[in-house]
Amino acid sequence: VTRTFCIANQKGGVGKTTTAINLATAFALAGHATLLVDLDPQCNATSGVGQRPVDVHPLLVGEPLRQRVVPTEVTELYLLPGSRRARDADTLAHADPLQAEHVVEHLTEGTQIFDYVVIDSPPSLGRLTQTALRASDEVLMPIQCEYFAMEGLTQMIELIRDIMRSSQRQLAFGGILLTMYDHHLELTQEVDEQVRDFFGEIVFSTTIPRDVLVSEAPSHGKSVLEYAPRSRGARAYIELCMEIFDSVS
Amino acid sequence: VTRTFCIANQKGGVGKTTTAINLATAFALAGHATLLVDLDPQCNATSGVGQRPVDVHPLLVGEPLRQRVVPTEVTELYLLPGSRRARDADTLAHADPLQAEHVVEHLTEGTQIFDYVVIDSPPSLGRLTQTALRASDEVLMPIQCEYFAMEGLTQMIELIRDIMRSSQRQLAFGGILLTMYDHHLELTQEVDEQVRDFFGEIVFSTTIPRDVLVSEAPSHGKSVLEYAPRSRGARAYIELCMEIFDSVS
Ligand SMILES: Nc1ncnc2c1ncn2[C@@H]1O[C@H](COP(=O)(O)OP(=O)(O)OP(=O)(O)O)[C@@H](O)[C@H]1O
Ligand SMILES: Nc1ncnc2c1ncn2[C@@H]1O[C@H](COP(=O)(O)OP(=O)(O)OP(=O)(O)O)[C@@H](O)[C@H]1O
Ligand SMILES: [Mg+2]
Ligand SMILES: [Mg+2]
Repeated sequence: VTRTFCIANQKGGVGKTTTAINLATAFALAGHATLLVDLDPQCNATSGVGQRPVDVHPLLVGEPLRQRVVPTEVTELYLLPGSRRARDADTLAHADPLQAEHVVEHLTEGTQIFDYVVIDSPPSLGRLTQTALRASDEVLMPIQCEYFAMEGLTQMIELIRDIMRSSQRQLAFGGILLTMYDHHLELTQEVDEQVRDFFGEIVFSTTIPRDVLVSEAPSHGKSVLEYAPRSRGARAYIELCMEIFDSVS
Repeated sequence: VTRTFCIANQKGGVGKTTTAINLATAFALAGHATLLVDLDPQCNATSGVGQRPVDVHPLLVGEPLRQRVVPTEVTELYLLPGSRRARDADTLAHADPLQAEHVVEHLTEGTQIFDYVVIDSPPSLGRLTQTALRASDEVLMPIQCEYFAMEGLTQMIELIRDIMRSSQRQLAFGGILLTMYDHHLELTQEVDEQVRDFFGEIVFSTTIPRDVLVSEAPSHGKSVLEYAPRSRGARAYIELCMEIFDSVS
């Protein structure tokens, strides 16, 4: 059975794309056929694995998705590339319920052949992110240990609850992931405590440390697992992958 | 004459809200009547100056804007608070050209009494950001010195050029600001060089250093200028304010 994760958080710059790329790569390196889906008009997930954005978004083309999926440098890791065209971003962002339903069907049909699917979404709670959530089994929320990161959480949780109630698929909380974790900073400790008090079990015990090698990797078109496999960032993403394997959805 | 800045960048987490709060505070501390406008549904600018989001966004209420503006702890600094209501975010994000024009008029009418207006926008190139750009004289783009930050720039510049051609007001480039600058990191040096080679004059000579006091300030509902006035972050924002005073738009 395919397990589909949506990496989502309205707050910008919290590590959604970085988590999508490195988690998908960890699944693939463990031997599972994995698809990384780029739903962000910035196409950072596409370039972060060394590929190029396409002219028209594969979800807006009439053909079966399988024909639009491209291989990457990592065996077992495949990519559904994004598109930078403003018109595509607009179409996906303003889809009405019927169009959105078509996109969800198109996405779920094309992904059955994979063991894992990881969807990178834009920093928003708009219709494109809602479509991504409706096509997923689990939502994984990266959170930076910063003050502003706590603020938008309740809105995000409310939206996820709405989708859980109305979506055909059973959307579950895949977990909250603390990223860019710096245990020397008091602010990091404070946010860690508040998030674990508030959310308890659903917070991953794995945290991702702030590690400059993580932010250098995309400029080489690689995940940090390939660029610097012994780095603290790479080891943390492998640990996260193990934690996800242990948890049955 | 009122000078209106829109702080914009599609990339998330690059320091838009932090720059909006601290620049607006610097203008106010220099004795200029300043309005900070929160157009982001996360309402980070509102809470960052110690205020509360409102139930209905002031731009969607029929009354004159002046009645919705609230004072802050800083003399001369006023706030147009944001709203977290999903319906408001949706209405503003999906406004058709006529509705968007009403919002622009509503905003520009209400801001004439201020010397400076600073608009914080969400991480997107969608219609809400376009409305914010149409209501502004200058666009200021914060950029983090990271690889992904360079990627979306051309899309952003293209959108700004489109707005310059079609907007009633004369939108100009207010400048590109390098934020979370860490001169020990090679990646920071590389991005700095690339951005200055590509954009030349419009890059501010002031850069904002990464400074934990900057990220702590909002949890006290204050700008870093009030929370830690002698910090490197506070001094950099004052320097930026001076650089803007020197440049005539
Ligand atoms: N663990 C880490 N250590 C250091 N830098 C990191 C780490 N994780 C992410 N980064 C860097 O932080 C920046 C933000 O991360 P990323 O782009 O993945 O966030 P995002 O949530 O996808 O942003 P957006 O909201 O724009 O989509 C990037 O430049 C990335 O390289
Ligand atoms: N110079 C700095 N030094 C250290 N931390 C900073 C600095 N500037 C911003 N930050 C922190 O980085 C995070 C991102 O900044 P901010 O929220 O201002 O970005 P943004 O572009 O407004 O994000 P969004 O795209 O979600 O609106 C915040 O937690 C903020 O406190
Ligand atoms: Mg991203
Ligand atoms: Mg912001």
